[in-house]
This record gives sequence, structure tokens and C-alpha cells, in this order.
Amino acid sequence: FEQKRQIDSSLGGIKNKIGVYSGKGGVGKTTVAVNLSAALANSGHSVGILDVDIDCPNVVRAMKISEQPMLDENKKMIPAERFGVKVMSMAYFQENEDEATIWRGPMIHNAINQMLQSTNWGELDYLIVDLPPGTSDSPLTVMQTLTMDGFVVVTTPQELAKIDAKRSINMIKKLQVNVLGIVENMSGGIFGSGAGTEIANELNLDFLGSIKLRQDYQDTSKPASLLNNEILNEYESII
Amino acid sequence: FEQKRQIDSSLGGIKNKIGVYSGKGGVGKTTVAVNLSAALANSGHSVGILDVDIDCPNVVRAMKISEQPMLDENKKMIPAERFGVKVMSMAYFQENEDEATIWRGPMIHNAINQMLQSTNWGELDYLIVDLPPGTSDSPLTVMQTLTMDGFVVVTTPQELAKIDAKRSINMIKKLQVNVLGIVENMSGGIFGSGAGTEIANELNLDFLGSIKLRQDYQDTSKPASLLNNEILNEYESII
Ligand SMILES: Nc1ncnc2c1ncn2[C@@H]1O[C@H](COP(=O)(O)OP(=O)(O)O)[C@@H](O)[C@H]1O
Ligand SMILES: Nc1ncnc2c1ncn2[C@@H]1O[C@H](COP(=O)(O)OP(=O)(O)O)[C@@H](O)[C@H]1O
Repeated sequence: FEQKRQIDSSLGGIKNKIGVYSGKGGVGKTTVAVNLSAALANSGHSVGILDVDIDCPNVVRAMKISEQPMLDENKKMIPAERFGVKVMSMAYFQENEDEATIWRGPMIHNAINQMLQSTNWGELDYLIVDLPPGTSDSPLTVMQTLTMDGFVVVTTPQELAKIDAKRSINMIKKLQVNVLGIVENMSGGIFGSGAGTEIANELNLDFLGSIKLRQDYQDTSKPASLLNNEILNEYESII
Repeated sequence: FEQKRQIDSSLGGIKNKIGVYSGKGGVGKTTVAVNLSAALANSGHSVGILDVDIDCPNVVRAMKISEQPMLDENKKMIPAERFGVKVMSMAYFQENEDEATIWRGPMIHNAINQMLQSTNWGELDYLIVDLPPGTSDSPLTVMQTLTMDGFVVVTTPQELAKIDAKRSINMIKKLQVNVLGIVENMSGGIFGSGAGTEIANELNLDFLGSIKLRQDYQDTSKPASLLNNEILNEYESII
């Protein structure tokens, strides 16, 4: 219980906690989380992003952060800031960048709790949380450890991705979590389009919008929404 | 030990066991496993495919199999056959298609062992195993339960996918497994190309070949290599 109290106190100054989740990796979940955060910061909100994708903690790289977090007078970590967004990640807990850490169930729980207790976010309008994909231990542990206000589910247009998204939404519904809606990424191009609205209709959820498949994402110097106004508009209409 | 003996006897008639693995989901690992199997069967080999991707067991769908496996006189499961390939999957152990099963560490181990012990493959030249992606419990359990002859690692051309592939290869090298080489999928299009050869050079591994990003994959009636000869050639050159 002491742990829960400490976590609640370090998250106390945050108005909205929104999780970004997908039933399958590689659909652009991290890309969507990073660009949503950048777009929110760009329109004047105070925003943080928390990367708990244990297997592939890519937020730090996508946000071009290379320094380790500083400590405040209570020995709490102060998240680094980039593009107006505060950033905290499980990547800081991995020994070196080229080595994957092998996470087993109980270790995940402890590592996430430790990170939550020891981060000083201050006051935030939004905390965007990049969740691990899939339906194994990791996303479940995170959902049960962090009380989120809602989840955005990302899918791509392909047939297989649609089926995986449906399966995973049925799973998280069982955990009584609030699904805010569906975002279709990599839309209108070689992968087609339409799976996002189909899932939204079938599962009686909101369709939040689609994000086009574009070459712009090859430029990894900044989040794409800060490189191209058309992309920024796509993310603003989701918000 | 009794379990290990039973598994070895049911896998005894298989000459080559090849795992298809990726550090990240959504790179086309299942697509590569299915098309490699179809291409091997197409050139006259006896082939089976085993889907142990617990979170998203999509092989059965990609191979258009709807019937449950039959049982032989020793109550062992006889894999269904399609396009000349025998197919066995964790999907048969899930209650219903729209529900994701929540797998926890020890359950994974038992389910995989049970499936291995109770499948009658007969004589096979190749068994292609579609592994769970990432670096958590599932892929490790599978690698340690099944003794494979070698692994093919799939990546996509993007910068982030390259870093994830490198991390996961460093992990599986620690398990002393034999990495046969790298396949770059979704190559030469909106995602660019070149990550596959870079990783192969950096980690001193073979580059097995690249598979182009194509619209053909939207037609899910058959594995794409059986729909288009150019695609078949790409897979044959990997073999
Ligand atoms: N709309 C898009 N158009 C083109 N490339 C994209 C798009 N969204 C994501 N990507 C690229 O796809 C790759 C995978 O995205 P990522 O966010 O890491 O996926 P996930 O977090 O779901 O594994 C990244 O290299 C990213 O740049
Ligand atoms: N070379 C390719 N070109 C176009 N689409 C592809 C290609 N390879 C895979 N896909 C599509 O991408 C999606 C994800 O592939 P999948 O094999 O399920 O990935 P993974 O098993 O790595 O999660 C599928 O819908 C598949 O049809």
C-alpha cells in the first residue's frame, strides 16, 4: 500500500493519463504516442510521455534524447524535455542500448513501480503512456499498475492487423478499461484503408481519425508532426 | 524428462527445424514464415509450419485453414494441410477467435510442450516455426523448449526497426542459438531499404535477401508467393 500511495503522489499533478496501445507491434504505436504528445505541446498544453514498452522502448530515440535524467533534492528523477514534452522511459533502466533486457513477469511489475514512484512530473495537463503491444504479461501489468483515464488503440489497415486489434480490444474491455477510440495509421497507400472504421463500428467505439502512410517518417530528426503541417493537422483532429 | 523424450519422438522425423523470429512485431514475420513454407513445398519438399506466436497466432488465417485438427489412433493431432504445407498452431488452443488469451509465463511453457508432444508430423524435410516477436518470456520459452537448427531474423528498412533487430539478435546470441541470417522485408518503397545489409555487416551475419513492399499482399486468398512469380523468386533466392 505504501507503494501505491507513493505512486499516486508522484502522479498527483497530472490531469489526464492517456494510454496508447496496440494488439500487435509495428503498427506505429510509438510514432502515434510521440506525435500526439508533440501536437498537444505545440498547442500550448503541458505534456509528458512515459514509455513502458519494455521490449522496444523507442520513445527516447524518437524524441532525440541522449542524456540520463537529473535528480531533484528528494532523489526523484526529473524527466528530460524535448519539443516541449517531458520524457521518461524504461530505456533508462536497460544497461546498454544494444542489449535487450530479458523481462520476466514479476520483474516487469517491480521496474514499472519503481519508475512511477521515483519520477517528479510536476503539474501536467496530459501524460501520454506508450504501452507494450500484445496480450501477454507486459501490457496487462502496466494497465493494472497505472490507473489511466482512457486508451487510444492503434491499428493499420491490413486484414490481419484488424483481427489482432479486435482480439486485443476484447481483452482490455474485460479489464474494465475505458477505450477512447481507434486510430488507423499507415492509411491510404500500399496497405489500403478502412479497417479502423470497421473495427469502430463492430465494437461500438469512436473512430478518432486516420494518419496517412508517408515518406516523411523516414526523416527521424524530429517527430513528423513538427516537420509537416498536414501531419500536424491529422494529429490535431484526433485530439 | 519424460516430456522431453515425448517431444523428441514426435519431432523425430523432421530433418530441419528453422525458426522465423523478429525483435519487433508487424515487420512481416508471419508473412515470411508462411511464404517460405509455401515456396519450399512448391519446389517439392515436405514441409510443416508451427505457429507458436502466442499473442497473434495468424498462420492459420494466412493459410486459410478453418477446420480443427483430426486425431490419429494414438490420440495425436494430425496437422491440417494447405498449399502442400502441414499446419499446426497455438490458435487451436484459444477458446474463440475474437478473444485474446492472456498468457502468463508458466502457462506458455505448458501449452507449447503439450502441443509439441501431441502432434504427429510424420516425416518432414522442413519444419518452419513462427516465433513470438520481442524479448519477453514467450520467445525465450519457445527457444529453450524447441531445439532449432537455426533462426532467420526478419527486419524492415526503417531506422527504429534496425535498432530493435540488433538488440534482439544480441539477446538470442546469448542463448547460443544459430542465426542463419537476416531478411529485409517491405523493402524499396515508402520505408526505404538497406537496414538488412547494415545489420548483417555490423553483426557479422549472412544477408539472406530482401522482399519488396507490394500491393499484392492485400489479396489474402493465398500466400503471395503463390499469386505472383516475382515474389516466389524472392523467397526461392532466400532458401
Ligand atoms: N504513417 C506512417 N507512415 C510511414 N511510416 C510510418 C508511419 N507510422 C509509423 N511509421 C514508421 O513505422 C515504423 C514502426 O513504427 P513504431 O511507431 O515503432 O511502431 P510500434 O510502436 O507499433 O512498434 C517506424 O520506423 C516509423 O517511422
Ligand atoms: N512485403 C510486404 N509488402 C506489403 N505488405 C506486407 C509485406 N509483408 C507483410 N505485409 C503485410 O503486413 C502485415 C503484417 O505482417 P505480419 O506477417 O502479420 O507481421 P508480423 O508477423 O511481423 O507481426 C500483414 O497484413 C501483411 O500482409
